[in-house]
Amino acid sequence: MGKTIAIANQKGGVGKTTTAINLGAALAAADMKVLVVDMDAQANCTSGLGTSKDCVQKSIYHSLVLDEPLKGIILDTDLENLKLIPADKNLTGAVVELIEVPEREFILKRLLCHVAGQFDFVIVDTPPSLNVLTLNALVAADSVLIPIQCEYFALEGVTDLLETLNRVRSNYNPDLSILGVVLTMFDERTNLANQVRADLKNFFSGKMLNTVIPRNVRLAEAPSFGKPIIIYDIRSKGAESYVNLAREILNHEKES
Amino acid sequence: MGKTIAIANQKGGVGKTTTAINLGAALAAADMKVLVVDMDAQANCTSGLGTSKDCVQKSIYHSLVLDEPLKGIILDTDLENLKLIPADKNLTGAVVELIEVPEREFILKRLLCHVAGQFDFVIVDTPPSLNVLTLNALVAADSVLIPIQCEYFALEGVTDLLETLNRVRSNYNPDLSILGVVLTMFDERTNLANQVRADLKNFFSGKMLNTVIPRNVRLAEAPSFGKPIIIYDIRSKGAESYVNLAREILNHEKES
Ligand SMILES: Nc1ncnc2c1ncn2[C@@H]1O[C@H](COP(=O)(O)OP(=O)(O)OP(=O)(O)O)[C@@H](O)[C@H]1O
Ligand SMILES: Nc1ncnc2c1ncn2[C@@H]1O[C@H](COP(=O)(O)OP(=O)(O)OP(=O)(O)O)[C@@H](O)[C@H]1O
Ligand SMILES: [Mg+2]
Ligand SMILES: [Mg+2]
Repeated sequence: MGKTIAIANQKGGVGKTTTAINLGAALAAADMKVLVVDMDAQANCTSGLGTSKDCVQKSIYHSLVLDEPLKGIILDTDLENLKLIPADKNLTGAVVELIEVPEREFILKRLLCHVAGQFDFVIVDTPPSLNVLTLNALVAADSVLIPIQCEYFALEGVTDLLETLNRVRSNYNPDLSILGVVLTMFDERTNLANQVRADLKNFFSGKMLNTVIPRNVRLAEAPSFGKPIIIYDIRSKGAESYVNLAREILNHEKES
Repeated sequence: MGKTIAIANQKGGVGKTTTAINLGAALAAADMKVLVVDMDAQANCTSGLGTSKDCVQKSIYHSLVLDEPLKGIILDTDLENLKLIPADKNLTGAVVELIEVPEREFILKRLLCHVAGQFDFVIVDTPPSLNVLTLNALVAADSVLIPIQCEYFALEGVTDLLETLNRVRSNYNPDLSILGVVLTMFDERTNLANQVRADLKNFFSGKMLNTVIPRNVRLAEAPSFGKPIIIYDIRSKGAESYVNLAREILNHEKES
């Protein structure tokens, strides 16, 4: 039975989508069967994995709001072991459309039950917000991976995120654990990054993952070709760091 | 009568808050009376202007949802000509709490009528989402300033944003204009940035502002001291570029 990992942090632009795409691809390259679910109306994960917005006929919106089974919307990607459930901009309206639905927080969890058995990992990308879509991802997840950029505003939002995780644990998903915190776009030359890193180590102690993702322009270039970094430029520092992250998470799963 | 400018782009982490704080401060230093309104539950604008989360007793939430008059929640900042209406994390719930309120899109516009006369500029920072809070800012605004990072995912979201602006114009605010697009965190050494810049010039033609904000770590350091860049480090490239942006906007307003 696969592990479901939500990638969440309500701070914008910290590398959630880049992590979902490239961790997913690296795990798939390590012969894991991986499903990536895009829960963000921006649909960056969808386009970053090579599916253009015009090609998406049915997205996660159709399953969440219109009860379409997930089976019918799973798409292939460049990697054989990597599948995608796309998003589209209809998701912008989903937050309001789901207001009256009883147990709306559990919709994704129930949908994933039908397909999760086919995968070793399900990775869920979330929008920069603590709305019902992110809530669905946290309720469906076994654990949450928190990408954090080493800057002040990103540090500020951490306590809100942890409060939300506690609320999710006590109301909806008691087994939700923190897989870890991964530092992204890390520039070791700046005092700010090293200072924030030290603050985070104090705050999270054992939960900081060893793998740090450096700032690497190849990671920002890859999505314009619709390719994960290991296909776009396997020799880059970005590819190396996400392969290390996948290895660290695989070892972590073996131990637990 | 003052000009209200919304700073909006649903893509996360593109420099909305950094632009709201530092454009606001640069205009205030140019002897304009400026009010900055923080409409994001992350409250980054609030802390970036020196107000700690624990000190905020009443925020924009209390006016939007509980009908408190704005006059009672306006705070001072380090700059005499710069005032702040703070945010707090109650805003996370506002999206749902305002669902049943008739004409909920017009609440901020009506609130600002009572105070806008005292200011030359009202600058509204928005969250990374096209929700009812961002909608309130776009309905209240005379014009919208769009910060864009020169990367692929930021480029992708532009059409959704323009569609939203068209919808706002036809349903709520016919006079909403685009003040301009400002490139942020621009790194001229990368091909990606120059390529995306060229794409944006084609797409926006006359709406691209001349001022470009470079990537400058001093801009990322300043918020940890609760100071705008012109106070934290007036000699930095970041301060220089936001002073140029303020001058360009002041010239733009004189001409129109
Ligand atoms: N390690 C990195 N090095 C360089 N650029 C990066 C890196 N990680 C992400 N980026 C770029 O930074 C921007 C923000 O990353 P991304 O979109 O993945 O963040 P996000 O948290 O998903 O954003 P949002 O909050 O809008 O969903 C993107 O343009 C991406 O290409
Ligand atoms: N020109 C710049 N140079 C370097 N760092 C910058 C620059 N502009 C912003 N930053 C930093 O980049 C990060 C993102 O900027 P900011 O928080 O202003 O974006 P935002 O669009 O308001 O994000 P959100 O979508 O979460 O509201 C912050 O840590 C900020 O300090
Ligand atoms: Mg994203
Ligand atoms: Mg912001």
